[in-house]
Amino acid sequence: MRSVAVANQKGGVGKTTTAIHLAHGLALSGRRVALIDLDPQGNATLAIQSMGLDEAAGESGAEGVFALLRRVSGELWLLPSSGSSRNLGPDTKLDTRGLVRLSAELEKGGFEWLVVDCPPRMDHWGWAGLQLCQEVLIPVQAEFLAMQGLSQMLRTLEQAQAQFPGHGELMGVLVTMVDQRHPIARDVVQDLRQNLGPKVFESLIFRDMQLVEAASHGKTIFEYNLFCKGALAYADFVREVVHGRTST
Amino acid sequence: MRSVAVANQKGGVGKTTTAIHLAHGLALSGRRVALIDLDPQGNATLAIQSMGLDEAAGESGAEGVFALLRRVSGELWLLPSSGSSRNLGPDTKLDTRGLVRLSAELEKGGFEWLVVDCPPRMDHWGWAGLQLCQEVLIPVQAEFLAMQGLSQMLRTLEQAQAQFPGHGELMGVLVTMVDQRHPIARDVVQDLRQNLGPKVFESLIFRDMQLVEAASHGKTIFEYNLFCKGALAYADFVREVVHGRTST
Ligand SMILES: Nc1ncnc2c1ncn2[C@@H]1O[C@H](COP(=O)(O)OP(=O)(O)OP(=O)(O)O)[C@@H](O)[C@H]1O
Ligand SMILES: Nc1ncnc2c1ncn2[C@@H]1O[C@H](COP(=O)(O)OP(=O)(O)OP(=O)(O)O)[C@@H](O)[C@H]1O
Ligand SMILES: [Mg+2]
Ligand SMILES: [Mg+2]
Repeated sequence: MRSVAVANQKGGVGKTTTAIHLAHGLALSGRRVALIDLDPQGNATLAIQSMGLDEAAGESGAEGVFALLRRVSGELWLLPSSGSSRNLGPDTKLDTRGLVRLSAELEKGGFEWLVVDCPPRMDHWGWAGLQLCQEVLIPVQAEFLAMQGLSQMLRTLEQAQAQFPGHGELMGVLVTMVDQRHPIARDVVQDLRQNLGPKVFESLIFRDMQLVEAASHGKTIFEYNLFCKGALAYADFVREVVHGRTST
Repeated sequence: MRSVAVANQKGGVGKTTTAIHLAHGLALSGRRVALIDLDPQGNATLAIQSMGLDEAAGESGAEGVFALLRRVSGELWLLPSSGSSRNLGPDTKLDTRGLVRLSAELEKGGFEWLVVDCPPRMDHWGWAGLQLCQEVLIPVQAEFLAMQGLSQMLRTLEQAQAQFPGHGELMGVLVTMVDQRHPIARDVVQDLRQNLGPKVFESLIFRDMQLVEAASHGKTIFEYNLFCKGALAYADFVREVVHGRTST
């Protein structure tokens, strides 16, 4: 089972949007996927709330994590956010043993992929995401402050690798919200490729308001409008994750 | 002295961009302004780092908060971020008495405005921002998830008002990153005005990549390109804050 935490301490760079589309895309390609919404804000849970999410579809009599999992659509399952009623406070203890158990149970349950949506800022929940998964996917906006955030995030990964061996491995950096009309995006992508080479996904996620619209309807773009720019971009990305890059 | 915390737990909605432009705009209109970067990420500090920020310009022999303040430009002063070396951990204690003292010292020092850039997520630093200021300005992106964040933020303000009387008063909601080509922005603005009436600023901040460019050059848009769309939008906003709305 592959497990990836979608993380970046910078806010609004497309972590949630990337997490739900990577998860749904993998499910559409035939894998059993568990999407875990680790953000008390519950944005991922909200963004897919109209996709036939069925409370009753949790296995009756299910125990452990399976009592909490809900089938979203096909082979995409969701562990919803704990919600803002359990807002992160300095006293919220996240049980590391519970996380390890969670991951083991999912693997036993036949899950092939675990995708975790992390909150911005490396707090308890953010670190839980790194501990829960082996890999980390960092979405980066094609903008200045996001670049700054990336170097810091990479240092965080080194810390995670040291503290939790077998965790915090960089799956890659995905450039998001690319505004094709603007040269700054080109410069940033070029910069990233020079510094991180093949660690930068070839797929670029272009700005597309349909992604925002889809979220407001509680559906991923694959359900909302399969052939728009945003859908094609995320489809390319899922294909690249599954099959690797097409060119050298 | 008026004091305002620019806050919203949703990431990437333009808190930092709004904080630096409100602060610089007020300074350009003749007020003495202290901008406090309460986000350990230090995005506000970075975004104005090339504006003649002078380490030596801190008053020599200055004590207390004045030893930490740096003159940025004209009457705009900055209390820089504590930086990611002091990243927020569950054990970071923010001294409430220190915050009250900070605010009192600034007022004694002749400051007319205090603008605080808060991090996303209501953590220690976020709450410190609410305690430090009397008012709160909530930037809201013209998008679905941002709307969800707003209702939650308003509940947070009620909590703040109850816990810290004289604090957490809503100055207003500023709609940011408006993509004029897209109908969803119109619907969101309409929705907001229906629900919050005059609490929604009339000024709308349109999407303008020049704002991103300016940040990458370490300057506000007023220094970088005074007559572009983003500059005119933030100028309108500053004028509205100072003079109130032009229509009923
Ligand atoms: N490619 C895109 N084009 C246009 N809008 C986008 C795109 N990707 C994401 N968005 C929108 O930008 C906003 C922020 O995206 P998202 O919530 O995925 O970021 P995030 O990093 O998860 O934010 P947070 O730090 O608050 O968790 C959302 O309203 C989302 O719909
Ligand atoms: N009106 C705008 N048009 C285009 N880009 C914008 C606009 N306002 C802000 N941005 C850009 O969007 C990104 C996010 O903005 P900003 O950093 O101000 O948000 P934030 O709410 O402070 O984020 P965080 O939650 O990480 O603190 C930045 O790269 C910024 O330059
Ligand atoms: Mg998110
Ligand atoms: Mg910010």
